[in-house]
Amino acid sequence: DYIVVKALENGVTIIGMTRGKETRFHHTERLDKGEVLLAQFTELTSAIKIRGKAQILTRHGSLQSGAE
Amino acid sequence: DYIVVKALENGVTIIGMTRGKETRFHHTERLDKGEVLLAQFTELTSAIKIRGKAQILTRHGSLQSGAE
Amino acid sequence: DYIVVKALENGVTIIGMTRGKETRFHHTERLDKGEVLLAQFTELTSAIKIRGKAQILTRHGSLQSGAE
Amino acid sequence: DYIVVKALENGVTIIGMTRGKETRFHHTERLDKGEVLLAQFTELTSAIKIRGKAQILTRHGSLQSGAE
Amino acid sequence: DYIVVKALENGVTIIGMTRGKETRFHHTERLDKGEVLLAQFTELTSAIKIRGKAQILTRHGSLQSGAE
Amino acid sequence: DYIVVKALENGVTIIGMTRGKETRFHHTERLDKGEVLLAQFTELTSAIKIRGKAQILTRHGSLQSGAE
Amino acid sequence: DYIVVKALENGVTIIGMTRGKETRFHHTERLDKGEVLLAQFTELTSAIKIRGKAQILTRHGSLQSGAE
Amino acid sequence: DYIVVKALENGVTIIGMTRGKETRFHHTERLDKGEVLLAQFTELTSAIKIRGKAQILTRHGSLQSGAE
Amino acid sequence: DYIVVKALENGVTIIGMTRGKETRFHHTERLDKGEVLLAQFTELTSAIKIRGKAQILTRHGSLQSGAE
Amino acid sequence: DYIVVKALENGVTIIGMTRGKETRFHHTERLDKGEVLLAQFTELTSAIKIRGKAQILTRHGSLQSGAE
Amino acid sequence: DYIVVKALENGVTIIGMTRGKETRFHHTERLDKGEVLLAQFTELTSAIKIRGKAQILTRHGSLQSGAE
Ligand SMILES: N[C@@H](Cc1c[nH]c2ccccc12)C(=O)O
Ligand SMILES: N[C@@H](Cc1c[nH]c2ccccc12)C(=O)O
Ligand SMILES: N[C@@H](Cc1c[nH]c2ccccc12)C(=O)O
Ligand SMILES: N[C@@H](Cc1c[nH]c2ccccc12)C(=O)O
Ligand SMILES: N[C@@H](Cc1c[nH]c2ccccc12)C(=O)O
Ligand SMILES: N[C@@H](Cc1c[nH]c2ccccc12)C(=O)O
Ligand SMILES: N[C@@H](Cc1c[nH]c2ccccc12)C(=O)O
Ligand SMILES: N[C@@H](Cc1c[nH]c2ccccc12)C(=O)O
Ligand SMILES: N[C@@H](Cc1c[nH]c2ccccc12)C(=O)O
Ligand SMILES: N[C@@H](Cc1c[nH]c2ccccc12)C(=O)O
Ligand SMILES: N[C@@H](Cc1c[nH]c2ccccc12)C(=O)O
Repeated sequence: DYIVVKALENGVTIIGMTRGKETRFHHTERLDKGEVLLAQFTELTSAIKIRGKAQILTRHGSLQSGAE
Repeated sequence: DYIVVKALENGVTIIGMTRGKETRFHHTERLDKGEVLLAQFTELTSAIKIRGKAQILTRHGSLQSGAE
Repeated sequence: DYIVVKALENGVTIIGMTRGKETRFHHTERLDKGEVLLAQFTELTSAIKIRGKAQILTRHGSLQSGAE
Repeated sequence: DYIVVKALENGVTIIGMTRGKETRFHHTERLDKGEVLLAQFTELTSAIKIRGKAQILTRHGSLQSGAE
Repeated sequence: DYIVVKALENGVTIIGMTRGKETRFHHTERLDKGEVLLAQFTELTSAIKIRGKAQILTRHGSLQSGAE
Repeated sequence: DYIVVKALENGVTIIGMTRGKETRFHHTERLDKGEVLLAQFTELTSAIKIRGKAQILTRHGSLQSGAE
Repeated sequence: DYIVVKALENGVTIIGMTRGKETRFHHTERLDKGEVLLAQFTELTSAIKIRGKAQILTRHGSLQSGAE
Repeated sequence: DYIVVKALENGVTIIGMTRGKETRFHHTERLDKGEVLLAQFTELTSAIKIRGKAQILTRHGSLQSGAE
Repeated sequence: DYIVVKALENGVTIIGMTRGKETRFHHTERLDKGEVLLAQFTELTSAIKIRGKAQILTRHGSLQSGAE
Repeated sequence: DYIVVKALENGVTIIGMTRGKETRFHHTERLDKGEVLLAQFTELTSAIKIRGKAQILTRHGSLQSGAE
Repeated sequence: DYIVVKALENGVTIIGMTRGKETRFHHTERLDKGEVLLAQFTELTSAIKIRGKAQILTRHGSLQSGAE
């Protein structure tokens, strides 16, 4: 399973969070406006956090992140 | 399987609850307004609790948490 | 498989019932109005009981618990 | 696979029946009006009997139990 | 796989028939009007017979048993 | 996989035919009008023959057996 | 996987053909008008031939055999 | 997976072609008008050739073979 | 998985290309107008090339090969 | 999984790119106008590049390559 | 699972990012306008980044990358 994130502004961050007992940030990917990241859930990544204005496509539908 | 949570206000919390005999909180993730968390059910996490106003996308449909 | 429960009033309880020969309550989670719990069926939990007024999303459709 | 039962009156009973050569009642769960039980078919339970007025959601559709 | 049977009259019987070389009745469950039985095909049960007036939900659609 | 047969007249027969090199009748189940049989394909049964007037529900659609 | 054949005239034949290097007829089942045969593809049967006027339901749709 | 072939004229041929390094004809089945053959892809058969006028039902849709 | 090819002119060729490090033609099947070939992807064949005017049915839709 | 490519002009190239640590071109297949290539993802091929004007059918929809 | 990327301008880059503890760029593929890349998630690649104006087809829908 993967998600699709398109940055609608500069400085959008997609943060991978670790699987297992400890939940911490293992990688932060920055996107500039218009850039797209497609990212899977993996052995290492069981949660993903998104900051900034972005369009997000998921198995359960699409939504837009960002304050407004 | 994963869920998608978009905070509609500051201070939304997504709480991971442990799998197995004991059900306790193992991690609390805070989101500010507009931030999005995508979180799987895992070997460690068999229940998830959400507090505060948020949009939630799941396999069985979407809903909004929060008092009103 | 998991279910989604949103409390529509304070004091909604979601009760996990044990799998196997003995069926007893192993955990009770209380929700205040607006709080949401997403809970899987697990090795430990093969039945779930819900008391109080709540919106419930399941694989077979949605319904509302509570007296009226 | 699980079913969803919402009691529409007090005293609804959901009865688990044993898997294997002998078919007997191993557990009876009583619901008061408005309470909901979600119950799986399990290693122990291969048939479920419902008495009293209830709304039932299943993989093959919904129906209402009870005399009328 | 399971079927859903709702008795529309008293004395509806749901009969489990054995899997394997010999086909015989291993269990008969009687339902009174309004009662519902959900029953799986199992290691023991590879055919099910229904007598009396009942509503039956199956993977291939719904039908009503009974003389008329 | 199973099929659903509802007798529309008395004396409907559902015949299980053996799997393997030899194809013979291993069991004949008679239904009276209104009775329903749900029968799986099994290790023993790889073909099923139906005589008399009956409504038949299958994975590939429904049909009615019988002369007219 | 199985197919459903309803004879629309007497003397319809459903022929099982062997799996493997040699393709020969291993069984011929005759149906009289109105009779129905449900037959699986099996370890022994990898092709099925139908002669005479019959209604045939398959995974890929329905059709009618017979000269006209 | 299987295909369904109904001959629309006499002398339709369905040819099984061998799986593996060598691709040759291992069996030719002739159908007279109205006859139907249902044939699987197998350990032996990884391609099938059809000559003459026939209606063909497949997983990807239906078509008619033959010159016109 | 298989594809379906119906020649719309004489001399249509369907070419099997080898799986693995080397990609070469291992078999060419010629079809005359109206002839149909159903061919799987196999241990040997991981790509298929089609020349000439033909109707092609695939999992992802249908199309017609050929110059115009 | 496979893709379908129909050349809409001469000289369309479909390039297989290697799976694993090194990503290089292992095979280039040229198509003339009207020719069709169906190509799987394989142990060797985890990415495919297409140059020139072609119609492409994929699991996620169809599109046309080429400058305009 | 794979994605489909069609460059809508010259110099579109598709970047494979490594699976596992370290997330780094292991391969960058440049596309000129009109060129198409189909790329899988693999043992090596668990995230993909796209820069420049491109049409992207994914399991969860289509979108366009690029500043506007
Ligand atoms: N380390 C946690 C991360 C996580 C996944 N889903 C969650 C839901 C809530 C809180 C944390 C999580 C785990 O693997 O389970
Ligand atoms: N520890 C519990 C957590 C849980 C999952 N689903 C539940 C439903 C109700 C109460 C608790 C739970 C378990 O793994 O089973
Ligand atoms: N301990 C029981 C719990 C249960 C599941 N489904 C049920 C239905 C009815 C009554 C009890 C149950 C079991 O694992 O099977
Ligand atoms: N003990 C029986 C219970 C049962 C399941 N399905 C049934 C249908 C009819 C009668 C009994 C049953 C069994 O496991 O098979
Ligand atoms: N003992 C039989 C029961 C059965 C299943 N399906 C049938 C169809 C027809 C007659 C009998 C049966 C078997 O396991 O196969
Ligand atoms: N003994 C046969 C029964 C059978 C199944 N499908 C058939 C189709 C035609 C004739 C016979 C059969 C077998 O197992 O294969
Ligand atoms: N013996 C052949 C029977 C067969 C299956 N599909 C076919 C298609 C064409 C000709 C013969 C066949 C086999 O198992 O493969
Ligand atoms: N012997 C070939 C037969 C074949 C299957 N699909 C094909 C496509 C084209 C040419 C030949 C084939 C194989 O098993 O692979
Ligand atoms: N030998 C190649 C054939 C191939 C499959 N898909 C391709 C795509 C492009 C080029 C070649 C191919 C392989 O097995 O992978
Ligand atoms: N060698 C790479 C090829 C590849 C697949 N998907 C990609 C996406 C981007 C860049 C390269 C690739 C791999 O197997 O993973
Ligand atoms: N190395 C990471 C790459 C990755 C996948 N999904 C991500 C989401 C966010 C950040 C990084 C990632 C992993 O395999 O898990």
